[in-house]
Amino acid sequence: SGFTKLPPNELNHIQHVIAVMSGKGGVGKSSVTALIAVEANRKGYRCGILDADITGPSMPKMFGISQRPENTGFGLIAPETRSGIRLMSLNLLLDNEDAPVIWRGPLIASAVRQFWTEVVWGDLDYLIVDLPPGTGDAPLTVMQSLPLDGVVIVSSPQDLVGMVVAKAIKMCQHMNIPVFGLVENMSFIECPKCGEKIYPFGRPAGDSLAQRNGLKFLGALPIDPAFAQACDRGQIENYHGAVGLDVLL
Amino acid sequence: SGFTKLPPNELNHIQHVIAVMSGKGGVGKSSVTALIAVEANRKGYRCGILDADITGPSMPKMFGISQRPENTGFGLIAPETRSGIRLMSLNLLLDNEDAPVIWRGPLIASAVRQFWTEVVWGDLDYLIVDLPPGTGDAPLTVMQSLPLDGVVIVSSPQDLVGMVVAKAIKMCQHMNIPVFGLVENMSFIECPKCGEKIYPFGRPAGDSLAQRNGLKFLGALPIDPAFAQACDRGQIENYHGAVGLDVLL
Ligand SMILES: Nc1ncnc2c1ncn2[C@@H]1O[C@H](COP(=O)(O)OP(=O)(O)O)[C@@H](O)[C@H]1O
Ligand SMILES: Nc1ncnc2c1ncn2[C@@H]1O[C@H](COP(=O)(O)OP(=O)(O)O)[C@@H](O)[C@H]1O
Ligand SMILES: [Zn+2]
Repeated sequence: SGFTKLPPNELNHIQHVIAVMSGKGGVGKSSVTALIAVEANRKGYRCGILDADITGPSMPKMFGISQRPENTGFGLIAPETRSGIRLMSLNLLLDNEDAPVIWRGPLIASAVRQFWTEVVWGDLDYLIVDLPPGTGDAPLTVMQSLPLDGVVIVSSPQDLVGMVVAKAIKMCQHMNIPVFGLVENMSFIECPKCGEKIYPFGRPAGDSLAQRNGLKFLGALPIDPAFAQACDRGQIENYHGAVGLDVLL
Repeated sequence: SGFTKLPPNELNHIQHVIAVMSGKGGVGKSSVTALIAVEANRKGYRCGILDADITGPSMPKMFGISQRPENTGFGLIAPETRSGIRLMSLNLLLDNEDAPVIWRGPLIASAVRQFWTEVVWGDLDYLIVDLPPGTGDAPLTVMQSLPLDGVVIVSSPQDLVGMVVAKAIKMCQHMNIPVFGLVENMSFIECPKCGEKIYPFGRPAGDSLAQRNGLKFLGALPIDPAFAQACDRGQIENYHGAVGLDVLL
């Protein structure tokens, strides 16, 4: 995309960098990022997650880790989750997980760059970058400065969400970043009592949104209360409900 | 909060400015913003909505309006929705609603300022500002430069969401901006077949999140498929399901 990519930390050997994006908040970018990493890790790939949502970081909570990264002469060591996934997030650098990070664009961009140049990730098959909502500083910095192989797009069924997600897709196209495909999250929920399939956010639309934008449809995930609970308890590594997100690897 | 507030456009007489914030994306900030404005408008208050989500604007779609604002010598005239609410959003200035706005912080901040100084809102009882996710440029600019009376916080039941919402609450406290209270959205959904109350995102938590942060709990909204549909069809002004959000006015 014409920008000179930043060199990684000399101790890092990272085979592939993938970003997860939606443009719209709350559709499940962090969830899909974590599920891809967990599934790839189960298959034996060495994975890392770079939490590029600098002012709204939720990765450490999903994995239940909070230890401060060790700062060595070579850089900041990315801590490992219980199953061995490397993770770096601004929340790991704060005293309290709910402390606000009140930063403007330049500081946000600089934090994202430092997560690439100053963090010791070691040898990874996949580094998965969780992008914040919007098409501003963090996604722009990642697309300009990191050697991205491609992006996974996450949407949910609402037309309103699809409109904002289309902005993210067009940003990738504009920046010449390949899009691996689109995952629709929160497609439906099954009533635990009578089994009725309920569509809180409208009929599934991921397939046609993908088609309209020339993308591969990677599948749909239902709303699963057990998933939300696993995230809240920091136990996403114990969740086994996600289907075939490893299709990317 | 110590910053000199920007003067409004000389044609504007705005009694109260309220912002709606969450820190976390997708919980329903735009929805709550729109519902407050619709309810206040029904009670006879003159209202406007400033869509400060510059790279992910969804207000025009919720109200089904797309006409380009008229640019006069005095400023940009904020168009009216069908029921007479004034609205300004970056999506009204684009040729296509799904075109990406790939801007860094300084441009985002400048757009928010111009929505206050260059837009002709006229005489309003309430201007409601819809803030994007995060604690970055847009919320910071609004809190520093607009004469905010206070903020309404929106959350959803997940602990993970509550953690990020707490960051937004602490930002308001840090900036000396009063918080009117907290609304929990997506609390539950009722099965259309058997009436079972389902809690996709966990048991209601808004009340205790409000209490822990010294805030008034303003109530909870269920997931209502009819609401998502109204938003997708641009007919939020025809939706009558929201309870008592006018408590703020
Ligand atoms: N399919 C799902 N079923 C249940 N809860 C979900 C699902 N996807 C996401 N969530 C929950 O919704 C919240 C928002 O998801 P998140 O991944 O943080 O969205 P984003 O990163 O797009 O803002 C999280 O608390 C998460 O646990
Ligand atoms: N209570 C609800 N019931 C059904 N759909 C909802 C509800 N609240 C929000 N939505 C839908 O969810 C999507 C996200 O809401 P939005 O207000 O845009 O969130 P935010 O502004 O926090 O990103 C929208 O498509 C909206 O129509
Ligand atoms: Zn049922």
